[in-house]
Amino acid sequence: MVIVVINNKGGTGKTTTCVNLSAALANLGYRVLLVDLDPQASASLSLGVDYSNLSPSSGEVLLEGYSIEKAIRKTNINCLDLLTGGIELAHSDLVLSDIEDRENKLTEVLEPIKDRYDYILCDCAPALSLLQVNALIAGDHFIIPVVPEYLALEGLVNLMDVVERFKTGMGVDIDLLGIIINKLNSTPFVFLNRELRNQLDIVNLLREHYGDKVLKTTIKRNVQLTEAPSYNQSIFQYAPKSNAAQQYSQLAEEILMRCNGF
Amino acid sequence: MVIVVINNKGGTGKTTTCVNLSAALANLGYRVLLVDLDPQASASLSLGVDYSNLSPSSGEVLLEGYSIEKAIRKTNINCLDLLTGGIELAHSDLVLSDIEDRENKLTEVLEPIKDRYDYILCDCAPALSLLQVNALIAGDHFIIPVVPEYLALEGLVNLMDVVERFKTGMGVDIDLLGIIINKLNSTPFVFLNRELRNQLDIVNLLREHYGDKVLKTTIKRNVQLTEAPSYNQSIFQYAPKSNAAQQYSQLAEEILMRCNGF
Ligand SMILES: Nc1ncnc2c1ncn2[C@@H]1O[C@H](COP(=O)(O)OP(=O)(O)OP(=O)(O)O)[C@@H](O)[C@H]1O
Ligand SMILES: Nc1ncnc2c1ncn2[C@@H]1O[C@H](COP(=O)(O)OP(=O)(O)OP(=O)(O)O)[C@@H](O)[C@H]1O
Ligand SMILES: [Mg+2]
Ligand SMILES: [Mg+2]
Repeated sequence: MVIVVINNKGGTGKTTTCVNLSAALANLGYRVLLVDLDPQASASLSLGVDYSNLSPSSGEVLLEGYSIEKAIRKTNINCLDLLTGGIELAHSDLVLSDIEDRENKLTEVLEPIKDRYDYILCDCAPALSLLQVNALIAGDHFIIPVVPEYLALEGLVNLMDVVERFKTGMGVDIDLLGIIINKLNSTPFVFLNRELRNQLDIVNLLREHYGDKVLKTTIKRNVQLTEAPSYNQSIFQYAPKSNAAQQYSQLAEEILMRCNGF
Repeated sequence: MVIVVINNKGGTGKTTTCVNLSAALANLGYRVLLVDLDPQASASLSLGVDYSNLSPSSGEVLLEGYSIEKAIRKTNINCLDLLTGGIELAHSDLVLSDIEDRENKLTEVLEPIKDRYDYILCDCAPALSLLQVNALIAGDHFIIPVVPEYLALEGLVNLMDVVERFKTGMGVDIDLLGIIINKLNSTPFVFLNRELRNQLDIVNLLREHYGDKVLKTTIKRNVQLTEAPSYNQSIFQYAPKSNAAQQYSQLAEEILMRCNGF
């Protein structure tokens, strides 16, 4: 089962979602592979790989024919493997456009190892180019993390538009598993309530527009989520009793339910 | 004078910086053009252009030979013109890679109108591909908005690396005008102080590492900055007496000083 975490709007929490959801599924005993398709390699850095040690990376596997079996590496989390991101991906569109079957490249490279994992999660860069098309074609489901702010809302309309066109134009058969509300303000302080009021207006708009495609679990803004990556840990290792850890556990449960058709 | 606002890390405030800095310069009487190079067209939406009315856009000018004079439009802000973004830019790398002189395309299309503006600000998508290379080559200066969080810090190291390589590899002669600290927490509440402490650690790291390349003016997290785009207004129209409006006025002053060599 391949789940693609995507949003062309930047900074909505794709990497944070991918890392912590992967960790939550691995903690439940599922065999998980995180595929980092971002040139910045944020997910790889968050899982402890040093910037100078990213190679062999997903870019080399996709664009230079490197063996995926050799490129996949273990992480410090049991049951979670990683295919790192890296700067080679920055020119992926240029390289992919010259090859036969350019949209199906990721599907092809994942084929030999797909059976070894229960879940494969792909972290995408904030774009909608050929590399993201590859991810959507390789995926069974996709998840869209959204921050309830006006600019992020407009980005979502644009993303849904484009994915619908892919589905009809290219016969891509990927299903939206859900929209995750991220960075919801959780504090009762008066100073922040204006922000919370705005956010809740946007969340209501999303629920009206997309119905139960909006996941019930929301992830609140939590400073521990910005700290954990600097210690190369998931939220479960860094702050196992935190609200954030609970929210990601809940998210994993809800994702599992939806993947199994409930 | 062409100023490029760039950061491959998503959600750091490129669009918010571009829109409000452009407005601040226009308010001072400078003739300003905002060039939206983002397929999401966030800057265009923030300045009141409807998603269905983006054409003719920068994508059509760059990739389809549309006349830039005809594509530029007025905004509801005096002295500020706009060249809209749009979805055509999503496959810009594929189209640009097939043409002669592919890195200099933006420089070429801006040439006929450059003299009509004192400042041209380019809002970039969160990437470092051929389109961003075009922007860096067309630019005189570039600005990097950064949110003081660990993942954004790693992204900055990567960005500076890549830009240095462009400069030596391709003879690009663009100067870093400054790094803007954005979304700095401004509240004295205990609940937030942990976040503020982390942020200030990162700001100190940045000042140690990049010296006076880090602008003195910082932009604090302010909910009015997320609201203004939904009213198609700059912060000066939406909340002229707010701290955020003052911060952007101060930022404009500092940018002007730096552009004039102080
Ligand atoms: N719920 C949250 N609470 C607090 N901080 C968060 C939360 N989710 C994400 N962050 C922080 O916000 C920043 C952006 O998140 P992240 O990098 O995961 O987004 P992204 O969508 O992957 O970004 P990009 O578009 O650059 O790939 C990071 O510094 C991250 O630590
Ligand atoms: N100082 C600030 N205070 C509060 N909110 C802010 C601030 N700066 C930006 N924002 C909000 O944060 C979100 C991200 O900002 P923005 O869209 O400008 O970033 P960006 O770097 O242009 O994103 P992208 O990478 O998608 O192009 C927006 O919803 C914006 O309104
Ligand atoms: Mg990311
Ligand atoms: Mg933007």
